[in-house]
Amino acid sequence: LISLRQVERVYRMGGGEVQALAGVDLEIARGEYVAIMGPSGSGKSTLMNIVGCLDTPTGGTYELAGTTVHELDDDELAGIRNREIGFVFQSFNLLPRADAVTNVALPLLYAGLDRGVRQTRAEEALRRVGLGDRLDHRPNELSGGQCQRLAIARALVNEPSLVLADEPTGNLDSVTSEEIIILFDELSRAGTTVILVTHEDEVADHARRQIRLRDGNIVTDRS
Amino acid sequence: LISLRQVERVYRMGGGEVQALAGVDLEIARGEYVAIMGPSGSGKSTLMNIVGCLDTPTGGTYELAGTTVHELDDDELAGIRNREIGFVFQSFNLLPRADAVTNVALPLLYAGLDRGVRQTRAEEALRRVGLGDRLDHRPNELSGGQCQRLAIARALVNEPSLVLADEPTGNLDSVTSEEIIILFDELSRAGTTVILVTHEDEVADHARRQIRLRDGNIVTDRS
Ligand SMILES: Nc1ncnc2c1ncn2[C@@H]1O[C@H](COP(=O)(O)OP(=O)(O)OP(=O)(O)O)[C@@H](O)[C@H]1O
Ligand SMILES: Nc1ncnc2c1ncn2[C@@H]1O[C@H](COP(=O)(O)OP(=O)(O)OP(=O)(O)O)[C@@H](O)[C@H]1O
Ligand SMILES: [Mg+2]
Ligand SMILES: [Mg+2]
Repeated sequence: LISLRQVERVYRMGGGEVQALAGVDLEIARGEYVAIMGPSGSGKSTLMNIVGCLDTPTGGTYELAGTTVHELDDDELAGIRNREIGFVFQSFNLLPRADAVTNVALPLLYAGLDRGVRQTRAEEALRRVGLGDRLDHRPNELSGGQCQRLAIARALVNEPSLVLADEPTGNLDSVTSEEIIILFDELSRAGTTVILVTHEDEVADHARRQIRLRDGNIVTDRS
Repeated sequence: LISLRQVERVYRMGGGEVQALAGVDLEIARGEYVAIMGPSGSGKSTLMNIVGCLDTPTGGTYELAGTTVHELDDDELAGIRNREIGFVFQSFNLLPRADAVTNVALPLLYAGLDRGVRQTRAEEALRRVGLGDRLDHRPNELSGGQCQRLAIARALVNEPSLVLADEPTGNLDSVTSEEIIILFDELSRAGTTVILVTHEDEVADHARRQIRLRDGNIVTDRS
């Protein structure tokens, strides 16, 4: 499903260069359940953004389901992202002036579903993450962990075949965190490809495969 | 130093009310090292915002160093916040268009220090959290954990007597997290009053006292 070959991502700035990814080779098959770990600044989010078609490498190639991603135009990329990929961002990226239901329903709006279906599915997704009593709250009327769960609900509402979650439990207590991990376990059992970035061993242990990054390189890859 | 009596914080919304704090009694002496824990949505950030003079209770009273906080005007409150309190926000609240040094130096600008002193102290604060090689990066050119450390550096740069840190290690791997906790330990040994919200036991164990919230009430308080 996912094939990265010698992927590099360099950021050029006034004072020099940052090599966020320095030649990554990675293959992930359909249905795998993978945890990505590593120190702060080691390139995990950069890797996730490339896999999720939100960013392009400055070197190497990325193929998703056999398609060379950087050869696609913006519309084709947007289509893939909307239909196939659910992304939980490390900093949530919620619409600040929209309530929880509207935020969660956004992928369904892009998918062209009608209003009644969007409302029902969005409410259901919010209930699944324990936010059934916060439907009309906007992000600044929610706690940090509630915002995190809102971002998770939005990523899952369109039932994507690939779920990319960047630190999905960073703001959650252990009980709520466990509920979210069980949700990812269920998705995996149902055949969804799940890739989680986490710095918590308890979360990483649920995955079948653990990959560790350091300074933009993969240093361990164990199943 | 900190005295909360029957503190309530109710949010009124179209559909009803949310009782974020439901009658909190809490005394914290100067120099204490306290960890606050509890489920997502239990009122931890709300409590921190009141203690940090960023929000006022809808019931009860809050005294800081003997002063009844809600009787102060906006300028006096701003003065206390700038001189005495260092706040690490759960969602960082960084200036997106300013680089790391400018972000960290902001409290020093309000304190009226001149440019050279601000620059030196800000760089030093960034080095202490491991960001010495990221001085000219803006928040969107930093990783999630680097943004978190930037927020911590800013909270500490003015050497406040009270440090309030809301989930300061949520985005950090265990090694970087350990470095940050050691920093808080050092502040505590130097006499700073430190209050951390955390959902991680390893972090809470460094504090001398652990307080647990549930549904807006304190349910345990142990030293
Ligand atoms: N402006 C607001 N309007 C309405 N409800 C709010 C508002 N801000 C917070 N709340 C609610 O108050 C409750 C407490 O929020 P708070 O942010 O203090 O929780 P928390 O303990 O910090 O949670 P977390 O661990 O998820 O960060 C939550 O249930 C939240 O939905
Ligand atoms: N736009 C940018 N310009 C310059 N440098 C950048 C940019 N974005 C990220 N970086 C740098 O690239 C490196 C990798 O960033 P990335 O966000 O992938 O790290 P990460 O592993 O997700 O870290 P964390 O665990 O802290 O979230 C970091 O050192 C960061 O400073
Ligand atoms: Mg990251
Ligand atoms: Mg909070």
